[in-house]
Amino acid sequence: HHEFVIIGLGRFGTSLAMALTAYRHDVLAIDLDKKRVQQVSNTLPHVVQMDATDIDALREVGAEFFDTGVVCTGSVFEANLLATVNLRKLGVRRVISKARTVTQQEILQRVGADEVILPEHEAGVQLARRLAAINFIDFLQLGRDTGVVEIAAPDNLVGKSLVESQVRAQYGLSVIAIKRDNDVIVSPRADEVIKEDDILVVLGKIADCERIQS
Amino acid sequence: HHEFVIIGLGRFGTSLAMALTAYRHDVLAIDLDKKRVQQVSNTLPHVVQMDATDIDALREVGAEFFDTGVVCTGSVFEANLLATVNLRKLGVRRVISKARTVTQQEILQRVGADEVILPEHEAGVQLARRLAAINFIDFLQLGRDTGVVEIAAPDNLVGKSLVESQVRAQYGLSVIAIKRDNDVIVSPRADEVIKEDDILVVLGKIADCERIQS
Ligand SMILES: Nc1ncnc2c1ncn2[C@@H]1O[C@H](COP(=O)(O)OP(=O)(O)OP(=O)(O)O)[C@@H](O)[C@H]1O
Ligand SMILES: Nc1ncnc2c1ncn2[C@@H]1O[C@H](COP(=O)(O)OP(=O)(O)OP(=O)(O)O)[C@@H](O)[C@H]1O
Repeated sequence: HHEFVIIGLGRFGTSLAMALTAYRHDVLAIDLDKKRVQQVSNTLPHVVQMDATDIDALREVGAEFFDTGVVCTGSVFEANLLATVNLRKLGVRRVISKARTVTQQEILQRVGADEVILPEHEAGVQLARRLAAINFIDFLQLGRDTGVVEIAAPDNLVGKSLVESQVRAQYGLSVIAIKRDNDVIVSPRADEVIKEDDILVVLGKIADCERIQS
Repeated sequence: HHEFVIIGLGRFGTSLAMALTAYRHDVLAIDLDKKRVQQVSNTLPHVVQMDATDIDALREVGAEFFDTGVVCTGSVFEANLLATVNLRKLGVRRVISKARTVTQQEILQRVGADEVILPEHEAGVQLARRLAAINFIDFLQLGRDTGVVEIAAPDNLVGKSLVESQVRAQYGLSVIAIKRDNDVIVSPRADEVIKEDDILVVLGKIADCERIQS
């Protein structure tokens, strides 16, 4: 079972801890600030108030038994650095640390962080991926021109079966799944009728995905 | 053609502008700071030094003719707010703004931002998605248990054709594409032989994707 220990509940650490919890993973969340711990105690199942620069305190909460530790204490770099070194010393298998600058990133990598996240940079790249695929609800880039793309079912296809819609014949796209209400129809049959509000998950050239929407 | 005007070249704005440029989109990058403009002039094709809170200056660089404007001036909220309002006034079709807090997010939405990005929050959620799919190179969540997942070709399948590998028969997964070197083989045939270093793009239950890797 994957277990995560998240140190530092700023905006990055908190959204990370909450998303992992929503994905039904075990998460231990740690923060120095009592008030912060109280604020999140309703939304996170396991939160502890403690100082992650104190290796004994970390050992006491069993940090060494976690598979992955993520250090998200941000603005005081020294705390970030110490917490990272501590997790490494305790033998946590994978240590991921947040940094604010490339210089901090290099230092954290030197002291043993397996991966260093620059949130502003990550969010910029992520937004670019989403914007570059305009009108795509979500997408997975497979190659420079190919991807798996989620698109809202075009109006002119509603009420038609997949084979009638000619998605493959006319656009060269495979509808590999349909999201409807809270269900996912994987590998739908050719006679599946497209309904309003369906989300079509298509595989093919990105240009063809854009074409089918216009 | 999609065209983007990016205002504010901090870490978020710069990575956004660079990624969009790498995806071969037209990007006009704007920053108030001469030194910053000089720093990025080697990596971004179109950079202009100007003040985005000055609507006439924005009009002068043709900002109103852009499809999407992204306001990434961060630490001085008023600049963010003014630039957002200016883009709206100029008639830019879609305005996306960066915020640091939920309060700022609400204000920006009130003055007309179509979308407000909280980079720390986004990066936290993005990391969670990646960590939750341990060993998945990338993945697109389709439903609570289903997804499109990129996995490294398991050693025991290398040298076998898709049908021999029994990926579908034994694991219930569809291999919808194979990434090999810099190519993407979309909808591979049943007799396609799996090679070392292939990345299999599979569709199915996430639990089955994990099972095939162990
Ligand atoms: N030594 C420490 N041990 C545990 N938690 C700590 C320690 N030092 C700082 N923190 C906590 O880390 C959290 C995040 O720190 P801070 O707010 O400085 O970073 P930030 O970069 O602004 O965060 P974000 O950008 O993710 O919102 C704070 O809630 C703080 O209490
Ligand atoms: N009125 C303005 N017009 C154009 N650019 C501006 C204006 N005000 C600030 N900027 C630019 O926006 C950029 C980002 O601003 P700043 O560094 O304050 O934000 P930040 O939140 O720290 O950025 P990031 O977190 O993305 O690194 C700076 O390079 C700054 O020169």
